[in-house]
Amino acid sequence: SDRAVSGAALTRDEAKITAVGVPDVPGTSYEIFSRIADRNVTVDMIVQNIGDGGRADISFTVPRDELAVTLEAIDEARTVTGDFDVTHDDQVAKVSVVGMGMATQAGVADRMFLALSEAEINIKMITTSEIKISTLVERDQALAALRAVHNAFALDQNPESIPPL
Amino acid sequence: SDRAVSGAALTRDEAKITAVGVPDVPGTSYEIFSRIADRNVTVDMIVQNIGDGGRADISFTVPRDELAVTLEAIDEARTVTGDFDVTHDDQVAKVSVVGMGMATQAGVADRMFLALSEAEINIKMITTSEIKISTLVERDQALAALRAVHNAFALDQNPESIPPL
Ligand SMILES: C[C@@H](O)[C@H](N)C(=O)O
Ligand SMILES: C[C@@H](O)[C@H](N)C(=O)O
Repeated sequence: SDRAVSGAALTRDEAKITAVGVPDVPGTSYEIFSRIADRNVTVDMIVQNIGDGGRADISFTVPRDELAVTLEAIDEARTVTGDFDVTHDDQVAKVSVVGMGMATQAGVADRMFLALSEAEINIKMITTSEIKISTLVERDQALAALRAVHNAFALDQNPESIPPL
Repeated sequence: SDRAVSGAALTRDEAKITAVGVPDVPGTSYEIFSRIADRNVTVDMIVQNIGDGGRADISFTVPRDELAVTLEAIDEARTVTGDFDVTHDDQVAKVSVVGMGMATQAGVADRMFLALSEAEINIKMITTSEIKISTLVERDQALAALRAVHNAFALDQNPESIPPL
């Protein structure tokens, strides 16, 4: 039922950073994120997938205007963890759906993915919790993505549609 | 302050599946997750990091006893999307922290990562939302991980520590 999803949100001004091939050993994440926290940068999505050959990629998003200071923090971390590559992209935006009923309902994620697929929007990154699914898309597709998701869950017809978290 | 984190949780009986090198084009995620939803399997963490060379890896967790039926769903998806590799691991567990104040506080993620690092626990996967940070660890390290995180945020001393979402 549509009640599983109560709202959709767009976060437009994010930049994505990827630490490519970091040592997949205890402590590496701490070395990176503690230096970012020291500079008072609030990190939004953090995504790490399963590593390969002792290395893993960690991507995360920060406010677009904090990209430069975040890259400094990562440069510092590399002197401690051992070298790895860093890529970044500030032409991205986050589109999410929220709802309390998600965790128990199979089929919410695929309806969101169907909506994006039909709008020919490529999903660059995915992260989820029990009440929220977030995707990173190209910034110039963000509004089309939000509209597609809104329609898929009939959010405009739902009077209780609350601005999500 | 500790108030940013109100609880920690352990989900023990999960299996992790990774679709390795899927075509990074609109529709691929839908083809995979719609077939899993058709079999009424509830997916927990979904993690996709930025792709490379037109391919991306998507990992997700399902209840351990639904691993076989999920692998069938993926085999079916492959006939539509084009071939990709599939790996799985049922010796994993999810350890998370929850809290309403996270989104605005730099430093929650790194405190969790420090706690896991000091307990010499390797983080296999990370996914986040504004109110929750989830990590996948080896199942045999799950209790040590939960204890480390509990201590880091002084959760046992916090009378309002509520069972999280
Ligand atoms: C890659 C990174 O997450 C590493 N596994 C760690 O535990 O910090
Ligand atoms: C990899 C997968 O997420 C693809 N980019 C999609 O949009 O479905």
